[in-house]
Amino acid sequence: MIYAILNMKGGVGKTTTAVNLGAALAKLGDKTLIVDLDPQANATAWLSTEEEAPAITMADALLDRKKMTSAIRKSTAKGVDIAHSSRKIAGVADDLRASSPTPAYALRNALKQASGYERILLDCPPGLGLLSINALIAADVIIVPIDSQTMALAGVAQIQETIEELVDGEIISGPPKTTLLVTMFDSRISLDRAVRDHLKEEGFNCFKSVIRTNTKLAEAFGLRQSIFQYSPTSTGANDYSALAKELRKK
Amino acid sequence: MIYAILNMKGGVGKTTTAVNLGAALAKLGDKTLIVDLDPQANATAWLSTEEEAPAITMADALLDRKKMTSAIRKSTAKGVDIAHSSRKIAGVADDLRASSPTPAYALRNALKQASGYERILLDCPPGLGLLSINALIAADVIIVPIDSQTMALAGVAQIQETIEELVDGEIISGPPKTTLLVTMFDSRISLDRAVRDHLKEEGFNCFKSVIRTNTKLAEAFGLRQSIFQYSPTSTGANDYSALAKELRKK
Ligand SMILES: Nc1ncnc2c1ncn2[C@@H]1O[C@H](COP(=O)(O)OP(=O)(O)OP(=O)(O)O)[C@@H](O)[C@H]1O
Ligand SMILES: Nc1ncnc2c1ncn2[C@@H]1O[C@H](COP(=O)(O)OP(=O)(O)OP(=O)(O)O)[C@@H](O)[C@H]1O
Ligand SMILES: [Mg+2]
Ligand SMILES: [Mg+2]
Repeated sequence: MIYAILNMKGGVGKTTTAVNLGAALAKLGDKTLIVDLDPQANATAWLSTEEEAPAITMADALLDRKKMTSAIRKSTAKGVDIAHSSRKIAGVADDLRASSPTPAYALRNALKQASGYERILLDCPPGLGLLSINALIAADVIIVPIDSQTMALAGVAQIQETIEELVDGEIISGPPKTTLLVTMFDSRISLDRAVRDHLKEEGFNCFKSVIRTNTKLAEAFGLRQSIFQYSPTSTGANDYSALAKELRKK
Repeated sequence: MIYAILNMKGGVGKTTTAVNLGAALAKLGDKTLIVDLDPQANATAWLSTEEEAPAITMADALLDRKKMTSAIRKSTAKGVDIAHSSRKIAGVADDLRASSPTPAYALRNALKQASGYERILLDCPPGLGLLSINALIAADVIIVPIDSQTMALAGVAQIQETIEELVDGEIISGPPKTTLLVTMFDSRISLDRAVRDHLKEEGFNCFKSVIRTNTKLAEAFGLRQSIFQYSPTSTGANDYSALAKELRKK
């Protein structure tokens, strides 16, 4: 199963979700791969071991799919591997458009090389550029983190419009299943509760699990540890465990 | 004076700074223009009046600089005008590369049409794509918001490398002045204090003013009001007023 973690809006918890959901799935026994598609390479920095960084990264694997396995390394989270990104990936969109007849399928083709994983999580950059479109096409399920601020919700409409364009253009046969994940939720803040209620009324497909605001999650990010290594009994750890269990039932 | 508000990292407070610093500068009597360069068009949504949205947006003005003034509208914040963005701006990078001999100067040329403003603030999308490069080239000063999480700091190094490449390539004659702005600061969190102290030790150029975490800023964003309209005595309002005063002294 391939999950794209995507929202145009920046800073809504895409990388935090990719890393901690990945770690939670591995804890439940699923062999998990996280693919970093962001030129910021936050997931790569977060999960890299002391070992030397691979010379080959996702930038190379997208241009030549035979290189996908060389971009993969073990990570600091048990049972989780990471496909490394680098700043170079920012230039891949132009290279693909110039050199490939089907630039939108580069990731789907590269991922065929990554066998043996039960779960693959794609950490997308903010925005809806070619790399994010590649992720929309490669994925079985789209997870859209939204913090309770309304602007993150505006990103959802743009994703849905983009998916419709891909289906109309026959680039994908049908829309992948899109599920919203409320992150940085604080039940004391009225806007947070209003956005969550609004999602239910509008009939958006949402995970039942909600990720509450928890500074332990930000601290774990800063210390480059999964929430399970840093603070296994925190609300952050409980919330991502619950999310992993809900995901496996679907 | 033209200020680019820029950081690859998403969700660090770029739009919140563009809107509230713009409103604070206008309160001090400076005629201010905010230029929205983000396909999410958050600043546009935040500041639009009931009036009909312009048919011409920044996407058109970048492709034909004579259209710049038609993209500008009054905003809901007194003394602040807004140059509207739209989703279409996501496609402008490809169009410029295909049609213009100097795609990196499109914004600098368009802004020549926007006369009569003492302060122009450029709200950039996350990432370092062509639109952000255009902003780096057009600006006199770069304001880099960083939340206290370490990853936002990694974005700074990539901006500095990009500026060096622009100077080496003789695209700009000298580096614009880059100043860091600490946002979402919470003096109770040790990581926040550590990052602020680290910036001082490393000799980064930082504003003395710090923007503290303040839910009123997020609520004002959700209600599409400047912090001065929503909660004029909040720490958010005080912090952006102090920043505006510090900026005018430089
Ligand atoms: N539930 C949470 N509680 C508290 N802080 C959180 C939570 N989730 C994420 N954060 C913090 O919010 C910030 C943004 O998170 P993150 O970087 O994962 O978002 P992103 O969507 O991947 O950002 P980008 O758009 O730059 O890729 C980080 O500093 C992170 O530590
Ligand atoms: N000082 C602050 N205190 C509390 N919340 C804040 C503060 N500054 C920004 N926010 C909130 O953090 C979120 C991110 O802010 P904002 O959208 O301005 O960042 P951005 O860098 O423009 O994001 P993007 O990368 O998507 O353009 C918003 O929900 C905003 O309301
Ligand atoms: Mg991220
Ligand atoms: Mg923004």
